[in-house]
Amino acid sequence: FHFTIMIVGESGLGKSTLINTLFNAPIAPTRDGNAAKDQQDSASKTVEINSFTSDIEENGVKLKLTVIDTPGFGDFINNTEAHKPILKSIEERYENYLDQESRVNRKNMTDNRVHACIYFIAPTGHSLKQLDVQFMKELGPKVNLIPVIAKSDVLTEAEVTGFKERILQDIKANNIQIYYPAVHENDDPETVQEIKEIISRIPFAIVGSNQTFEHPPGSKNHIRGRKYPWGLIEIDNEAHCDFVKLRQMLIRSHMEELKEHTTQILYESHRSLKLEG
Amino acid sequence: FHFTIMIVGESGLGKSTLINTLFNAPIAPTRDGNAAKDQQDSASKTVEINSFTSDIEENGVKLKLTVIDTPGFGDFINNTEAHKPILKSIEERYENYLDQESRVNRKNMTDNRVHACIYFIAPTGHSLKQLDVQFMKELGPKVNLIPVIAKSDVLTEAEVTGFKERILQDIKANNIQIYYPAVHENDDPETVQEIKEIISRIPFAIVGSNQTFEHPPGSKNHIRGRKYPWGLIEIDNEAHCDFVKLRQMLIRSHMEELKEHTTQILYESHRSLKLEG
Ligand SMILES: Nc1nc2c(ncn2[C@@H]2O[C@H](COP(=O)(O)OP(=O)(O)O)[C@@H](O)[C@H]2O)c(=O)[nH]1
Ligand SMILES: Nc1nc2c(ncn2[C@@H]2O[C@H](COP(=O)(O)OP(=O)(O)O)[C@@H](O)[C@H]2O)c(=O)[nH]1
Repeated sequence: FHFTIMIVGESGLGKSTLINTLFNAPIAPTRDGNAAKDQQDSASKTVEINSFTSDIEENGVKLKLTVIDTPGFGDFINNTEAHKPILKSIEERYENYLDQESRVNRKNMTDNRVHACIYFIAPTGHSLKQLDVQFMKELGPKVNLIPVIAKSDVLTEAEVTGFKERILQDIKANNIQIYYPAVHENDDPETVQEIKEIISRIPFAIVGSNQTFEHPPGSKNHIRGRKYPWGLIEIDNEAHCDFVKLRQMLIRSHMEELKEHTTQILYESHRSLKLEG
Repeated sequence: FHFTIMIVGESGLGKSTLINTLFNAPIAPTRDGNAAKDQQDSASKTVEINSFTSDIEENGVKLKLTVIDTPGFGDFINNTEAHKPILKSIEERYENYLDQESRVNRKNMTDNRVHACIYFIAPTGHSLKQLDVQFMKELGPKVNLIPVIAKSDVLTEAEVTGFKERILQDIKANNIQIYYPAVHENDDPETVQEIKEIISRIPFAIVGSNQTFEHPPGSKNHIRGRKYPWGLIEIDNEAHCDFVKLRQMLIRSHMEELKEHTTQILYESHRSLKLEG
């Protein structure tokens, strides 16, 4: 089973940490401060597209996971072109598949189309930035777009609620297309309830962490979290953030659906546009 | 006693909250999410310079405080020009003073020069952004520049330490000039110690809040802070953030010095350059 996920957002929003937390495996290299700086200096003033593939296991299922990192997005003084290399990468992968699909011999096709794109929104507490709107408008029609509120531990519960409302208003006002899991006719009531709960939390307010702590101290119970002088955040605690919901949607219930939506809807739409002229 | 302070940083870094917290008075209008959005829409694509003056009292001393807000800085997709209106405002105030100083009748001079500029660094945890470097390089020689780490409650103690180190390295590497309180020959040992402690915390990692809570719950003791499901941050607790140190440096010990440094060093340097040609 092959799954390709893209992560996009300004530097320092916890992207590398989240990818490693989501799949419980060191997939994306988390850069310490200095490495990030060198990367920024050495990078020409454009967004890079980097790809990492690992074999992981989820619920006993072997998975070939490809993570596409996009360092540099939103990090320059002028980010006018920021979304372009990313859009280009998504479209090239559709083109690549289209070429292969059109061949006489289609025995050894490789599919590197992007099945989901997680977009990290900076937790300002106000509303979407112009950068966010530009990216989501451009990419929404091309890829399953999953916006998340990054480092949501900087917001109180009331601030998260207000921020989510304003983000959804901005998404509506700008005709931005984001991914919502679908409820199917033959779904059992439990599944329908689960999907509704997932939908009610979008955009997910997430916290990521590679560190574990004893909780309570001295006990055998270990939790993943972030330890502050004023308290301990548990990322798997749904009262603290929506990490569990994101993981549930991405991995447990909707990987299949995300792939189908990419190949049957988004790709077909790209193909039709391309073949029409 | 008249003091003019400028606050600069991207939207959502807690600037309005901090100004109100610093002076314990509702000086800057804290915008809720929607107001910020309207402001962004209605604002032409340039940084605005807004000024608010209030009469406040600090330690029994009456103070005419002017706060200059700079909404729009860093908020656009292209921020190439972001620092220019701000630099222009600082220089215009020097020009204004120079004009008045050169008149025959100097009875009614008004001094609106900027005595300090607090620059809010987004708490990415990595190092300075290009936007930060550009602003600080341009403005450091013109105004007393006080960089602070905004919303530092998003960083653990270890992350704050690492981030401060890398920020100071970036400041050094880019020849950025920031304000440091001076130790004077005739200072008593207690004052020298206090100044050294202030200097050791630069750049200050701050948290701001307009809300108060009973601490512990049910007690008469009220603290200013932010309440999360996992704990309560106390902004006046030096183990939680450097707010007390910033307040100490700005208000208690160094308002006089900040004014002197502006009028005797920075202004004079501007005047000499201007008069030389
Ligand atoms: N407060 C908070 N900090 C986080 C979170 N995730 C990561 N961090 C920290 O933020 C910093 C940058 O994280 P990183 O994953 O390298 O961000 P990236 O630049 O987007 O890949 C590191 O110090 C992380 O420990 C989070 O959910 N909340
Ligand atoms: N975590 C955290 N949130 C803050 C802090 N200061 C303000 N906020 C919150 O951040 C949001 C934006 O604050 P505001 O002062 O309007 O930011 P501004 O746009 O820079 O003026 C509001 O929801 C504030 O309650 C802080 O120090 N830490």
